[in-house]
Amino acid sequence: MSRVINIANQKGGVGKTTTSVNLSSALAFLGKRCLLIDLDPQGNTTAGVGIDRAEVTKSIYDVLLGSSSLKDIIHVLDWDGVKLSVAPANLSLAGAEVELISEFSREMRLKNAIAEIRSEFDFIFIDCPPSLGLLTINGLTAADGVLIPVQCEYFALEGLSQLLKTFDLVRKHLNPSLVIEGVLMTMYDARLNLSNQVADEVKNFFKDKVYKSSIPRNVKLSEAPGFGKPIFLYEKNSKGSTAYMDLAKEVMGREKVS
Amino acid sequence: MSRVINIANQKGGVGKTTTSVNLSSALAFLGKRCLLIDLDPQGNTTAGVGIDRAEVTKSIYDVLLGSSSLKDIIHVLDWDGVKLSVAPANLSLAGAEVELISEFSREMRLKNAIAEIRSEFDFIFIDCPPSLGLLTINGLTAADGVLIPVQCEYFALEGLSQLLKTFDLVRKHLNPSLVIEGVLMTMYDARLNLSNQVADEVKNFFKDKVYKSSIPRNVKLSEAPGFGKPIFLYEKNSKGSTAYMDLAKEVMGREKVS
Ligand SMILES: Nc1ncnc2c1ncn2[C@@H]1O[C@H](COP(=O)(O)OP(=O)(O)OP(=O)(O)O)[C@@H](O)[C@H]1O
Ligand SMILES: Nc1ncnc2c1ncn2[C@@H]1O[C@H](COP(=O)(O)OP(=O)(O)OP(=O)(O)O)[C@@H](O)[C@H]1O
Ligand SMILES: [Mg+2]
Ligand SMILES: [Mg+2]
Repeated sequence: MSRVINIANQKGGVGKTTTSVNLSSALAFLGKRCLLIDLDPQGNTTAGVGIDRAEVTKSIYDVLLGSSSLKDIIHVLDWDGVKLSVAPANLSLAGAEVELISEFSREMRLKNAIAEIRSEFDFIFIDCPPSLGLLTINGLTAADGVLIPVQCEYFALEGLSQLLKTFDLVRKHLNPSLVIEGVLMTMYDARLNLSNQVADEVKNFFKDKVYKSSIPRNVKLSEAPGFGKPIFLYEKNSKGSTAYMDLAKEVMGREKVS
Repeated sequence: MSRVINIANQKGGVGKTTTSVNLSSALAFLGKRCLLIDLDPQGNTTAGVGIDRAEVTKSIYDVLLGSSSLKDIIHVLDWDGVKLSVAPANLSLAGAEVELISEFSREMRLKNAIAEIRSEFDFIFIDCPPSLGLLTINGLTAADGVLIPVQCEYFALEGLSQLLKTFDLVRKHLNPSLVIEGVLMTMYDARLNLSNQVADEVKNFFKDKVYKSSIPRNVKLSEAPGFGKPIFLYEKNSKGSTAYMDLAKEVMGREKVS
């Protein structure tokens, strides 16, 4: 039975894309069948795995507006036998939020598209843009759980109440079985007071929802996207690589429990 | 004659709010009459100067939807005689993009509101959300120039072409006199190859539009918002404080020229 996990936080630059790319690839390395969906018009996930957005003719935009199925648009990446399926985004997605507003079942488009193919995957990840608009709502409606990356900085704390309000609304009106899959501390630097203060506050609030693995600030993680590679292919022995591999094992462990 | 500067970049977490708060306060310290407008539903600029969003009864939302003028909503902050006017945001702004879609002259709402009060200020800054939706379009339409913060990381480069496309569209249809005010390198770390590579590429492309002052990565800048203070009040002798004061002097210098 596959698990659909939406990676969302409207605060910008907290590590949504970095987590989408590296967590899905880590699970692929661990033998899981994974699909990664790029729901952000910026297309950072698409670029982060080495797909040239300009060459993407059919994208997630065509799936949301109804002219394609997910199957039609999936790119299967093969890294020495380790496979990751990716549903890419290109610039056309920027128009989707306005265009979807007047469409029927506008919030359910992604959920319905995923239903057709979900049995082929163990995990399906959705990378969201930094907003709580219709694209993120589609992601939350389609998901079993939402994974919330929280940067260890002050502004990241501020935004959580807004995100939880939207989460509650989606549970109430669109997806009653949606749960918080987990909360991930990102860009954590144990030497900084600020990092520790934010981590403490998040743990007090979210309790055992917070993953034991946190992602340290590690320059290799920010270099890898420039080469279109997940961290495991770019710098296998880096702190970032170990942290995302630990996280993948923790996500797999929670899967059995739920 | 006042100058209206919009601070925009749809890439998340690049330093839009940090620049809005610290550049406007630096100019206030240098004796300029400044207004800071928070156009982001996250309300990070509002929190970053110490205003409690929950206590904001009238906000920029009411100005955009037409029930208030800017004068009605401005909070005047007074730091030992140094004054900064702030037009705050609260959570109601999250609904503005959808509500504005069917309103008359939806892109011009902010521009018209600013017209009534611009003579009272030397500089008016607008902090935008991480998207290219109607709020950012309102900001670009209202502005004389757009200041683009660029984080020294790979994904930040990727997004610039999309931003420039939107800039061109706004110039063509809504605001023909809009120029690029300047490009600011943020979170610059001279020791990292990545930082230098990105800075070089940005300088090659934007040439003399790039400010000579760049903002180094400095933890004091990320601690200050937790106390609701600009960097000058939180840690006056920090690298972040010096960098934003230098930038303010450079922005003032360009003002005379244009
Ligand atoms: N643990 C980390 N250590 C160092 N750099 C990181 C780390 N995680 C992410 N980064 C870098 O920080 C920046 C922001 O991360 P990322 O783009 O993944 O965030 P995001 O939440 O997806 O942003 P957006 O809101 O724009 O979608 C990127 O340049 C990325 O390479
Ligand atoms: N030069 C700097 N050095 C260290 N930290 C910084 C610096 N500039 C910004 N930050 C921190 O990085 C994070 C992102 O910055 P900020 O929130 O200003 O970006 P933004 O572009 O406004 O984000 P959003 O896209 O969510 O609006 C914040 O936690 C901020 O405190
Ligand atoms: Mg992203
Ligand atoms: Mg901001």
